Amino acid sequence: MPRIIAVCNQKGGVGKTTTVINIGACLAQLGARVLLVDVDPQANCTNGVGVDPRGLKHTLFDVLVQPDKFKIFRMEDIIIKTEWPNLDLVPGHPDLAGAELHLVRKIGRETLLRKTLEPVSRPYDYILIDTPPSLSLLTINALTAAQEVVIPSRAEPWSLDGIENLLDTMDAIREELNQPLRIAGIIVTILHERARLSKEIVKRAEQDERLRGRFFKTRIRRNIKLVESADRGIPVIHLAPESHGAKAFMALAKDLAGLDEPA
Amino acid sequence: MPRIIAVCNQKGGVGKTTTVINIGACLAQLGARVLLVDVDPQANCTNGVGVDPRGLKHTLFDVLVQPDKFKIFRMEDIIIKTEWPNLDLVPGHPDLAGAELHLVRKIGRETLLRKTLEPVSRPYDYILIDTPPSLSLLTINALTAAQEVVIPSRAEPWSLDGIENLLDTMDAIREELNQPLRIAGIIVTILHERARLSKEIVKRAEQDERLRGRFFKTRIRRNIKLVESADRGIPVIHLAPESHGAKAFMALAKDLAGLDEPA
Ligand SMILES: Nc1ncnc2c1ncn2[C@@H]1O[C@H](COP(=O)(O)OP(=O)(O)OP(=O)(O)O)[C@@H](O)[C@H]1O
Ligand SMILES: Nc1ncnc2c1ncn2[C@@H]1O[C@H](COP(=O)(O)OP(=O)(O)OP(=O)(O)O)[C@@H](O)[C@H]1O
Ligand SMILES: [Mg+2]
Ligand SMILES: [Mg+2]
Repeated sequence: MPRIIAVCNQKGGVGKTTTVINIGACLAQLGARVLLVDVDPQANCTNGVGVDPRGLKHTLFDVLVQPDKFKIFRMEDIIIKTEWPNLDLVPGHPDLAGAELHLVRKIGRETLLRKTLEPVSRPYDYILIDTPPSLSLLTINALTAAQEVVIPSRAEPWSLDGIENLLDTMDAIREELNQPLRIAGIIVTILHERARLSKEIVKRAEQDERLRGRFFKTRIRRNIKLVESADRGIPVIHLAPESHGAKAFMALAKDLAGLDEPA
Repeated sequence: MPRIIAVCNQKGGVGKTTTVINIGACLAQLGARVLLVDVDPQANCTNGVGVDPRGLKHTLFDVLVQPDKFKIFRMEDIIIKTEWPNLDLVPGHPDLAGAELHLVRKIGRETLLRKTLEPVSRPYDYILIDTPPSLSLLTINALTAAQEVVIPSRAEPWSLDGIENLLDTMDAIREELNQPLRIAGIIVTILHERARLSKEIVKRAEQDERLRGRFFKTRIRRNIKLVESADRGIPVIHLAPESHGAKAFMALAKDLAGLDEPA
């Protein structure tokens, strides 16, 4: 039975997609069978593992919206194997931007992703869901499909404010959709370590009542290799295994998997 | 008659809000009368000029959604003067996250912001609209209310891909809503100047057919003062007038206003 993890923070540009791709690729390298699910109309996760969504005939859009009256699209029809072993992908597409308008009137509109993922989930150890920077219906679908949430955040005030709103949304989902949902952890990302203000902001966040004790100890520092990795569509563990970025994500993947690193 | 400028890029964390606040504050300091309009449920623009949306009785949410059967909310009821001269604000609020569900079924749902802004716009020289990281109904409202668009982008591939989608959306708006909409310019933001990859990515973008010639020559480099400015809710020109960030935004404001800087 897979661990299904949504990676969320409605603040933009905090490293959600970078986290999904790179934790996924590291877990796959460690031997886990991993499925990445790209629920974001920007489709950065899809591009980030070397797949161009515009070159695909069918994507997550077709499964959620079912645009064809004569054909039912299932997850199994659209799952792609990436070029790395153990790393599969449910591709996103820019058309997802319009998906919410279709979904808004459907019965069970929040549980559509969970229901469609269920038949294909058994072969996987980890399913990692990338979400858009919003608390809208696509993100709610991801939170409802998941059992756990990983929250990347920069050491900046607006990324941390975003977490408070996300926690409120998670509480609402637990209550109204009767969905157990736990926080796997908060990751401090794109960290400019030497800036005094960054340290101050992280310290302040770690003392916040709702956030205390929830931070992964691995922090992802700023590393240009992660930008190059996005640019080339190759996870950093394969592009530059000796880089800070690769090592940090590998440590994070092991932490998430409960594999203890020597201190 | 004001210049109405939407600041857009559906990629997250590229500096949209930072651009709205700081170009706005610089123009106000130069003597222009400026209105900032916060159309983002994250309400970072509101917080960034020292206003806590949760402390307000009424915000843009009330004007767009009209939640009270017995009272009509107008822009004039919710506009706030910030603590700096010439700088006013239409405050946003987290409840805007739900606004799109209400708006989706309204006739004229794309032109609501334009119609409600029109009666209050005359006293201003510049109206700058901050938008969420999405191409959804709130952003469409901003694009339809505006005559010009400023596009911030990081020197990173996914921010630049976002611009292509945005240009397509602008084309659609021009055609279907018969709305003239021009690009005031693209700003390269949060630039890590010394990184060879950043230079490469900027150069590549400047040669793209659709983007060529549209870049502001001022680039906003990474500057921790901008993070501090966000944290303290004070525009950088007031917090740290001698900082790189303040000087860069002042140059950008003058460029936008057509005031020529000595080279
Ligand atoms: N540790 C890092 N060091 C340097 N650059 C990074 C790092 N992590 C991510 N980036 C870059 O920062 C940008 C934003 O990251 P990313 O797209 O993963 O964030 P996101 O939260 O998914 O954004 P969005 O809200 O738009 O979905 C990307 O261009 C990415 O390559
Ligand atoms: N030039 C800069 N140097 C350093 N930090 C910056 C700079 N510009 C913006 N920032 C910081 O980067 C973060 C993202 O910027 P900002 O919130 O303005 O982007 P945005 O595009 O509005 O994000 P969103 O898509 O979430 O609305 C903020 O914490 C901001 O303080
Ligand atoms: Mg993303
Ligand atoms: Mg913003």
